[in-house]
Amino acid sequence: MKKIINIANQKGGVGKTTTVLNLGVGLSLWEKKVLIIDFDPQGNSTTGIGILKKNLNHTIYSVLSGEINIKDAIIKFEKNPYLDFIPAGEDLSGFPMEVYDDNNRIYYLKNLVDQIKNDYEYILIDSPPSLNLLTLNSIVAATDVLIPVQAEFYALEGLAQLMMTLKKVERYTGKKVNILGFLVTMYDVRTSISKQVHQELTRYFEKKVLTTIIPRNVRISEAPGYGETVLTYAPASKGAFAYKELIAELLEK
Amino acid sequence: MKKIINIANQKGGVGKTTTVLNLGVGLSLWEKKVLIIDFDPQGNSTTGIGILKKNLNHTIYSVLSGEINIKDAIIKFEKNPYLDFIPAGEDLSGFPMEVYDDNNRIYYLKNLVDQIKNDYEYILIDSPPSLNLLTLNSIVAATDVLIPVQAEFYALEGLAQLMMTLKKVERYTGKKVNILGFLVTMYDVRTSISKQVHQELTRYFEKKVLTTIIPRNVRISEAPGYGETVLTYAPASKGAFAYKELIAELLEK
Ligand SMILES: Nc1ncnc2c1ncn2[C@@H]1O[C@H](COP(=O)(O)OP(=O)(O)OP(=O)(O)O)[C@@H](O)[C@H]1O
Ligand SMILES: Nc1ncnc2c1ncn2[C@@H]1O[C@H](COP(=O)(O)OP(=O)(O)OP(=O)(O)O)[C@@H](O)[C@H]1O
Ligand SMILES: [Mg+2]
Ligand SMILES: [Mg+2]
Repeated sequence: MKKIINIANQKGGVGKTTTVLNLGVGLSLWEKKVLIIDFDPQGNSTTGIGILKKNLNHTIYSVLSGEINIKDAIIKFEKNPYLDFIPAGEDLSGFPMEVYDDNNRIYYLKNLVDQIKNDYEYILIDSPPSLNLLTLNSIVAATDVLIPVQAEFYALEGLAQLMMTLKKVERYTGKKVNILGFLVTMYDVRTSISKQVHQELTRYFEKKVLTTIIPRNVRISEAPGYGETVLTYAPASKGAFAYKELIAELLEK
Repeated sequence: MKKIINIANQKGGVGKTTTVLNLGVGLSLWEKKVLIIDFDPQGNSTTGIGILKKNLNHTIYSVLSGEINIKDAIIKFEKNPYLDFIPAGEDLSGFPMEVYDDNNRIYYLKNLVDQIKNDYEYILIDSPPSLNLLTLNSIVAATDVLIPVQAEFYALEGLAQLMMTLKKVERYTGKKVNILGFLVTMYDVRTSISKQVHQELTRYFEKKVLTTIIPRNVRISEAPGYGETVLTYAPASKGAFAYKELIAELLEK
């Protein structure tokens, strides 16, 4: 097991799901054994990878509620033996209220992931646009956190709060949370705001800002409509090059 | 009092804050008396309208916690007598847990808004990318819900859940929730996905889909960086025309 990476940011629409899918599928194309876990009740990564929710018997919630073992929730892909996936559905949104007064409430996902982590080199966890119990579970279950930051005006606003949340988790669990890096997404070379956000981010977080920048690229947003990632949907696009560059950068860390 | 409009969608980054600000400021330029309430702990509409959070003594949370009266939280603008604003800060994120076992927990915002609603023609409420207690409070406090839908692949996925939540609120409160309309945002004429999302949305919701479509327009995303809306930042842009068209369409309803 190399890394369990939680892709997190409470700001909505910054490219969390897009990064989970492109990074996860990409690493599997590099023949790394990968598991992707959708831990967002919206279930966008479940749909984005091409799974029809109405055909699902089980989701990650069935595992959390003790109905099935985590191994029984794993979906495999005929065309890609290196990639496994655990889907999420709307049922997951009820989980936080069900465990709000349980002292172990932030360890549920970690306790499940620990059972299977040695079967994989990389596990990626998608989380919702919130700092709620689902995101806390994702952070605690992970070895690393990757933070997508949209190259737009509101991007930097919530980062201080996210950093505080990571510190709180460290104090509560006694374990350090490693920030794998900040990934600038939807960068538009035509706008000065993109450059400003990148510069500002680098001023605050210096080396923690990944060298790879993901450009705004329409091929990236078209790909999930075909149940694919941009890597296979439009392999010669700027979007595909950027995510390949990201994979190479993360493999070195 | 004409309408209390909650702009809601649990999908992140679809243009909720952008619509609240452009609609709110726009209506005030049409000389309607408007109040905007930021009910998202991210506080993006507070920053987007040009308020520096570090200078704030009070937020909507100070009112919810009983520290001050709602009238004391209202910020006025010298240059625009038709617009008032109530800011939000990170402190708001603690509110849901503080009232989780209170039978009145979904009426807190409504009880506050009812105290001042006759001072305004329009009240707009920004909510977070979640179907949590903050969004439920926003829906209950409102007379109408406006739902921005990004013209992208994941856009339609969460709408069924949002509709179910509105039905639940109706059953719980015994009051009908009026859907003012679905607003297609970030429409990109170059991509087929935009057209598909618009067609699909119209197939499901027919007349409830607003005629006005907001195009993807870089001026819209630049404006908040100057504490302005696109209406004053780039009044001749496609983005400004679209939001003016929206205002005219809503004034007729
Ligand atoms: N680099 C990019 N270029 C163009 N479009 C992109 C890019 N990255 C993501 N998108 C599109 O932007 C939208 C938001 O991305 P995505 O859903 O991955 O964000 P998210 O952070 O997971 O959102 P949420 O907060 O709702 O979970 C999607 O429609 C996606 O296809
Ligand atoms: N029509 C548009 N064209 C271009 N950019 C837009 C448009 N509408 C919004 N944006 C930009 O897209 C980003 C997301 O918009 P916004 O923050 O308003 O969404 P939101 O739904 O409020 O997000 P959240 O779910 O985090 O609250 C912002 O950077 C905003 O400036
Ligand atoms: Mg997502
Ligand atoms: Mg917002």
